[in-house]
Amino acid sequence: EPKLSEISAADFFYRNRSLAGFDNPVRATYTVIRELVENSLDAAEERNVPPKIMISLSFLRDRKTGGNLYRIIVRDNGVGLGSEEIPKAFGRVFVSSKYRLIQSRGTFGLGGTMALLYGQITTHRPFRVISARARSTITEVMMKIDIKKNEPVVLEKKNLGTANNPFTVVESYFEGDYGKARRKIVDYLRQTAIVTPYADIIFLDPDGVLYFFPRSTDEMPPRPKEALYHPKGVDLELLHRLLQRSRANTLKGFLKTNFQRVGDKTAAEVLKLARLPENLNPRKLGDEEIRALYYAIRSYDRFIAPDYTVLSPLSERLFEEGIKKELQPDFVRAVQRPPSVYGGHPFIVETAIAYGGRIRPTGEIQLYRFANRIPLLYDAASDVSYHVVKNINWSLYGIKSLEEEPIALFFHIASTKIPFKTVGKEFIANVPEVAHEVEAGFRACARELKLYLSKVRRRALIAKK
Amino acid sequence: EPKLSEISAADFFYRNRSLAGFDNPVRATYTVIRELVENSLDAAEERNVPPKIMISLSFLRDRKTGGNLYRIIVRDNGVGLGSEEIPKAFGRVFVSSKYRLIQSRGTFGLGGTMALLYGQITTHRPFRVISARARSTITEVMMKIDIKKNEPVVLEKKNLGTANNPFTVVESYFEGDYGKARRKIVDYLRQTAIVTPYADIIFLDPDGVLYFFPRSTDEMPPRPKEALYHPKGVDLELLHRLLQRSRANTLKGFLKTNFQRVGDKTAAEVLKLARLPENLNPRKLGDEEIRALYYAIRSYDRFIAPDYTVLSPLSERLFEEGIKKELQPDFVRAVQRPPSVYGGHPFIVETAIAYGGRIRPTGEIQLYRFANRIPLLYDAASDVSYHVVKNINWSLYGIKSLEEEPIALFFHIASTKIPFKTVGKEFIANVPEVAHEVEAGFRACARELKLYLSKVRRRALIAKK
Ligand SMILES: Nc1ncnc2c1ncn2[C@@H]1O[C@H](COP(=O)(O)OP(=O)(O)OP(=O)(O)O)[C@@H](O)[C@H]1O
Ligand SMILES: Nc1ncnc2c1ncn2[C@@H]1O[C@H](COP(=O)(O)OP(=O)(O)OP(=O)(O)O)[C@@H](O)[C@H]1O
Ligand SMILES: [Mg+2]
Ligand SMILES: [Mg+2]
Repeated sequence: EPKLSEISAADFFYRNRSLAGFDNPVRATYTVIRELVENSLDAAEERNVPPKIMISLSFLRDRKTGGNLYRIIVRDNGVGLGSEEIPKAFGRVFVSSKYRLIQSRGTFGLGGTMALLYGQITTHRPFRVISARARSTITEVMMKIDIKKNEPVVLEKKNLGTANNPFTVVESYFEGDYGKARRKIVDYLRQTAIVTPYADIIFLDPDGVLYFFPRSTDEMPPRPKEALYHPKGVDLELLHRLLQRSRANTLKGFLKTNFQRVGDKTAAEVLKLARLPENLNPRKLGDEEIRALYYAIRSYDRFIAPDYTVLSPLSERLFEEGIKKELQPDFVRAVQRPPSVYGGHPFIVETAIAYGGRIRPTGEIQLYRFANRIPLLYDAASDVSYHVVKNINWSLYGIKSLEEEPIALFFHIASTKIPFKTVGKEFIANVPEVAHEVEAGFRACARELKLYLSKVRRRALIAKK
Repeated sequence: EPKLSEISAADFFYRNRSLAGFDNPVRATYTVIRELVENSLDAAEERNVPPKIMISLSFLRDRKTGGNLYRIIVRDNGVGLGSEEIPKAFGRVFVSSKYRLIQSRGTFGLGGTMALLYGQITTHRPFRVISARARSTITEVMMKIDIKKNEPVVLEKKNLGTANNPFTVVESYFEGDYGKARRKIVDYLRQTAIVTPYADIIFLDPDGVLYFFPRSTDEMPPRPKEALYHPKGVDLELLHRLLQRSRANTLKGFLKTNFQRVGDKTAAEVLKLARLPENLNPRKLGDEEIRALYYAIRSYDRFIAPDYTVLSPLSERLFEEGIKKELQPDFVRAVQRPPSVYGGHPFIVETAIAYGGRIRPTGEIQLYRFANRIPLLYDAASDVSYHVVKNINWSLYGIKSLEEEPIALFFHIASTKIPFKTVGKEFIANVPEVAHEVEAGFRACARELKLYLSKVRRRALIAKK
């Protein structure tokens, strides 16, 4: 009896869809929207135009079912997809244009596909994608996913003419529960607007309510750039792959062309540490030599910090502006940490603290988290930033209790790879390098808060007398 | 420029290994051990013998590296694997013998493979598996994983003779941090011993400390059985697949043979609700007819509860015994809920509350969680059971504050599919059917606690006078 069997990636995530954020119809409603919106934001930023995103969620009363049948349509002005790309992009798990080393919201190659898969398994209806690249054919595809095989099934493909401007429309039916999900969905869009002030987002909800988040600026942030790996934290598998596909003829050249900020001197020092000749052919290294190189890279402690311009952080000014606009606090201070590295990936942490004004204590820690401009609204207590916040002694900074005072904390991380702990991107893993930056960032903000609070409290004392 | 690219499942989990519990070297040390131990427990239970598991973790000082190099060896008396099975089982992600509908610890088909993959990427060394099925050839395989292709790479395969009794040995090298992980690892083994009192577990740690968890009983729990899906919560994809591969000649026969506890009368009523003739060929149903059948199954409310004997819960007696042995409380009460269903999967929730004795308040909620006899030691605050516990008004039961009183809460769920929220099996998703059973279970225990506390407090009052 052949006891071992195998399943496809789509089948795996279908059977285990709580992993991807489809735990129940309420959560699924949120996840469907956020996955499609994040795809649209990425697509518009890819062509460096202010994103224009329209989301329409309608409730279709379906008497036959006990469940709530919805139709979602998301339209964007992003780069668009060609007729061959549409089935691949949406019909298969682990297909992505974001597997390169560049900062983007998408990272796994399955979010959009899973949203459409969820619609398919709850309604059995095909989904529709209409898209065009700039000055290109408009293609309309009606399709399904063969979940067992992890393959697209195209039911119908139409050519609808030519488009001047690129765009994408995704339409799908699914079983959800908007009533219970509404709060989180609106929070998600509002927080997205805070960190993406250059985007126009329109959401027409099932109750006919129109949520309009107009952009407050035309200024796009500088585009992130495709990066090289930073040598710090690189593992052996990655080193192996880079060596295998390197076009450099020498080991020294390999180091300089495959890692960011490794110049002639650094490469020479690393190779000296590894006791490897500089002119070895990278593709002909033996296992022992690769290990020697790896350990040398591991123990070399004079690599320069990553290239700042690769990433696109919020900036302290934008973070503070967004927080002020949203919460109108008496005090706000954002701090951007210098670039750091984990596992070869550069990252920048930004933290902010706001106090007073319209902030009210809620009996819980008010922590707003963002990763590559995505708001993270679930499982805060498992997030690395939450653990850091819990371990800071806030009384040193004049805060008796985070839960009982009018204080809100903010955290953003930009990276070529956010170390998410869940496929549903709910929270960030406890990576020590990240925790270190979050702590340093919050302490820097807290020191400013302390000065502010002591000034305010001194004035209040004087006023009393 | 072909902008879409594709990666293998192994490559996906390599790039995103925080998803699978390899966030950092400390967490990775824990995950490597728990994944191999869970495989061994499953394998021994498969042949219905008391598991005998030996774990040896040794620290190999490696001067070349800054990292801590460990060797792990796990040996068990489980069913074993044949020479063709070893490379498949460990060399490929999404390969499993546990994709059937039967309760087991393993469920994803990647835990063991990921543990060995992690060793490979941190040390570049091959790993070794020695195994034999009963009265079969002993095979030793030295192998690696081709991560890009998600395929095994066998370096060496040896025939070491014949074994009377089956066994498996897994040996691998990896970079970890035992010092920081030790506490959690020992907790994991100790809690495993509580819910698996019929297993012998020996752990020899890097400091030379031997942890011995001898079995306290020879009595194996009844084996879970391979189940049929329960109709409640079945989705359209599953219905489609069952219809396609059904050997029944009529729709009525299909319902009776493909779902548990659906007899003649129930099948007839469901088909009447769907307005479908009983004798339709299941394989020839059109989309509209499938949807009609689905909605009828959805709205039919008189399905019998799932078959109890399919699952293997702890039992109230064993749960209480384990808790008494471990915590020596003054009061303990476990409650087993009747079987329930989510998404077609039967499940049984068991809850327990212990009070007093050697339990001390810790300033935090003391919640012990288990799923298919696996202890869950991380991210409690995100777990469905934690949310339920937080939402109960404990003052109704005589408890002022869970954090400040000597009270401990326990939760176990047995199912053909545990709705884990993470690939690292850290916590359970917020599935409403599960939350409902957890709440009912804890309230039942709490009512008994209330009687106990009022009795004890009354006595204390009388004693004072
Ligand atoms: N609205 C869109 N406009 C243009 N391209 C899109 C759009 N939505 C999806 N795509 C393309 O389809 C690919 C797959 O999308 P999907 O959401 O499944 O994965 P991803 O965005 O790459 O990663 P993640 O799983 O993290 O979301 C994307 O990488 C992108 O190339
Ligand atoms: N110690 C063992 N003895 C016998 N078979 C084993 C052992 N370890 C692994 N296997 C086999 O290898 C398969 C793959 O193991 P792996 O841990 O990767 O996945 P799994 O246990 O099926 O699921 P999960 O990812 O949830 O652990 C198992 O299903 C089992 O058939
Ligand atoms: Mg996406
Ligand atoms: Mg396993």
